[in-house]
Amino acid sequence: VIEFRDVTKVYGQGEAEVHALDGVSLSITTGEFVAIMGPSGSGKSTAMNMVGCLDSPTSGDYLFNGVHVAALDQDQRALLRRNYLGFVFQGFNLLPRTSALDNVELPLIYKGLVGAERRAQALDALGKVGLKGREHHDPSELSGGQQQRVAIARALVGTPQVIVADEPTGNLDTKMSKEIMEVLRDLNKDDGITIVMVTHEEDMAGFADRIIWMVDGRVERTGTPAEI
Amino acid sequence: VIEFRDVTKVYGQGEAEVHALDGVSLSITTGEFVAIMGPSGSGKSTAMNMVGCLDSPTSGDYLFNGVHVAALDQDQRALLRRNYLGFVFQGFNLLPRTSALDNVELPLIYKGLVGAERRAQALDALGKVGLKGREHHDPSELSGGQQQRVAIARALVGTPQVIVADEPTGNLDTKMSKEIMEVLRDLNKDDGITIVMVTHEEDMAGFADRIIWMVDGRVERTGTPAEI
Ligand SMILES: Nc1ncnc2c1ncn2[C@@H]1O[C@H](COP(=O)(O)OP(=O)(O)OP(=O)(O)O)[C@@H](O)[C@H]1O
Ligand SMILES: Nc1ncnc2c1ncn2[C@@H]1O[C@H](COP(=O)(O)OP(=O)(O)OP(=O)(O)O)[C@@H](O)[C@H]1O
Ligand SMILES: [Mg+2]
Ligand SMILES: [Mg+2]
Repeated sequence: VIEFRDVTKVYGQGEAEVHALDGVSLSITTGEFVAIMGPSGSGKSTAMNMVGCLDSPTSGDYLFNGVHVAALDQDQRALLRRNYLGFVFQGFNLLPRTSALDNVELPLIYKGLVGAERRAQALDALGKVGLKGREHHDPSELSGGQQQRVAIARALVGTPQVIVADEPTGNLDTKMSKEIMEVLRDLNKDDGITIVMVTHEEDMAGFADRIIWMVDGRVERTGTPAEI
Repeated sequence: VIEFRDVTKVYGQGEAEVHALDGVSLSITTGEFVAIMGPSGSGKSTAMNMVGCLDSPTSGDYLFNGVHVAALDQDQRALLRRNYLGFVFQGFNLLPRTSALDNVELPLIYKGLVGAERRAQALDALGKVGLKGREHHDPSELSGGQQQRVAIARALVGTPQVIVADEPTGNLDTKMSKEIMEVLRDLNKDDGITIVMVTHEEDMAGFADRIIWMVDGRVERTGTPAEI
């Protein structure tokens, strides 16, 4: 479902050139649960933005469901994201001055669900991440870990085909992190949702079927958690 | 140096009342390295904002160097922060559209250092967190973990009396996290800087002399890493 063919992403020019991705080739099959690990600055978020159709390669190809995403225009890409992807950003990217409930309902508005149905599904998603009773608070009234969980609920509420999660447990205690991993694993095993997750915590990567290890904008190795 | 006497912090009213801190009493002595742990939403950041003189109790007293902080006006508190405190925020709070170097120099401008000296100290701090060569990038051109490290460099650049760090390694891989912990430990052992650090990772808490465990706005227990 996800395929990178020698993808590069270069920022800046000349001496200041930064190769955020330096020739990445990988493929993720439907229904896989993959963890992406590697040092800070190794290109993980850049790769995630590519997967989520939020960014395009400088060279090489990225295919989603066999489609060359770079060939789509902005509107087509937006449609693809709404219909197939749920994204948990490393910085959460919640709408400020907007309640947790409204933030989580957003993907369902695009799907054309009516108010009562949206509300029910959003509350269900918030319940899965342990935020029952916090739905009317806006981000400034929530702790760091609570904001992170609103972002997670928003990513899974539309049961998308693929969930892309960039460090989803960075602000959560161990117990809550494991509960979130269980939620993701259930979505993967029961609903067949493909999950691509960046994490730096080995315990969390252990929930994945396979780990991709990145260094300096390249895939250094890949294998099962046991192997890595 | 830091003392809480039955501190409470209450948000909202009536039914919607949230007791972020629900009677916290603790004291931290000069030169101690303390880790604060506990579930998401247990009041850790709220306590950190209190320590950093950015917030005041609803009831109870918070004393910094024996001073009742709530009795100071805004200007006096700002002066206290500049002269004695370095703060790493859970959300980084870097100045956007401002280079990493300028972000890190900011506390030194308040100290009245001249340009060349500021630059040298800022570059030294950035070097300690492994960001040599990234100093001219602004936050939008840096990875999540790099932004976090700029925030850390800014907190330690003025060698303050107390460093307050709210989840300083949440976006860092294990190797880099340990390097940062070594930097903090050196500042603590060599320069006598008091460190109060929120973390949810047991490996990182292991660098501290003592752990304070919070639940539901209260201190549940405290002890050495070995005990906890
Ligand atoms: N302005 C506010 N209005 C209402 N409730 C608030 C407000 N700010 C914080 N809270 C609540 O206070 C409680 C403590 O928040 P705090 O940010 O201190 O938690 P934390 O321990 O740092 O959590 P985390 O580990 O998730 O960062 C949370 O339940 C939070 O929702
Ligand atoms: N707009 C930009 N201009 C220049 N360099 C950039 C830009 N955006 C990202 N980079 C660089 O690209 C590299 C990869 O960034 P990326 O965010 O993908 O790293 P990461 O693996 O997610 O790191 P972390 O674990 O710290 O989140 C970094 O060195 C970063 O500084
Ligand atoms: Mg990243
Ligand atoms: Mg917090």
